[in-house]
Amino acid sequence: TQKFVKDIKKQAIICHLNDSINNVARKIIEENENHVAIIDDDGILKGIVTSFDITRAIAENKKVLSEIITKKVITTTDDEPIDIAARKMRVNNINGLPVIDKYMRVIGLITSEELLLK
Amino acid sequence: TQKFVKDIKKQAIICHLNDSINNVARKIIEENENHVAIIDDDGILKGIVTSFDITRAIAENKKVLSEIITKKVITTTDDEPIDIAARKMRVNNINGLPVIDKYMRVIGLITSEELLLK
Ligand SMILES: C[S@@+](CC[C@H](N)C(=O)[O-])C[C@H]1O[C@@H](n2cnc3c(N)ncnc32)[C@H](O)[C@@H]1O
Ligand SMILES: C[S@@+](CC[C@H](N)C(=O)[O-])C[C@H]1O[C@@H](n2cnc3c(N)ncnc32)[C@H](O)[C@@H]1O
Repeated sequence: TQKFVKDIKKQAIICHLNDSINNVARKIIEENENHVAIIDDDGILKGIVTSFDITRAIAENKKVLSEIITKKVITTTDDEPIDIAARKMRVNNINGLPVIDKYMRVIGLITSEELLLK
Repeated sequence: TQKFVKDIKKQAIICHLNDSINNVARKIIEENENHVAIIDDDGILKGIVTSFDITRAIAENKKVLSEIITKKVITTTDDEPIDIAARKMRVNNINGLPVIDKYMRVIGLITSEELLLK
């Protein structure tokens, strides 16, 4: 049975802090995935960008990626039970959690779609 | 217990076919909601726009709302059991369903967040 994050996670989409908003937008469309993890030169998680943030760039005329990323990222780990991950999403009104290892590197992504009906 | 769409639906965010992409983007940010139902002059559902589609406008340099709306909308009704609504989202890889009445007017919205842990 699938009870932990590692059982249902999928590959994370990752961009760099210095990427352009347009590049991140293209990545979201190419990968058909709303959530993009943002890393630094050491591969450490530094933020998250979703299509909601890209939409804010349009609504508020922002030009630089760092102006629209969310820096306090709510994350999960391979060994987290999936009902805990689901609760994290629900209480924070979000749909995705980057999966990180103990070094805060990104090793996957879990979204509400994987959690539905589980 | 909450078993039907009408028990957990929330208010729909609605824009018109002739609205601008920028206006729809602003509405998404103001309402903190990714899904916007698009209606015509008669109040009939004509499409859906999400922040994913706004992101596509950036990625593909689209300028007009009609170029980015999804016209074939997957919908639900007040009386649909919520596990059926959840399945519709999962098989279609989507996170929201407009709730419509028998005249195809929009009377609410249900998203994957309401479905988590139910
Ligand atoms: C609060 S949600 C509200 C709209 C809708 N529920 C959604 O999921 O997009 C939108 C914001 O959540 C942020 N966000 C998404 N996933 C996140 C995560 N795992 N940790 C922190 N913030 C996150 C995004 O960067 C975006 O600014
Ligand atoms: C297939 S999803 C893929 C990305 C991600 N799963 C999401 O929910 O945004 C993105 C597309 O689904 C469309 N969409 C969202 N809700 C829909 C619905 N209820 N009926 C039809 N299309 C919908 C959006 O217009 C958007 O073009």
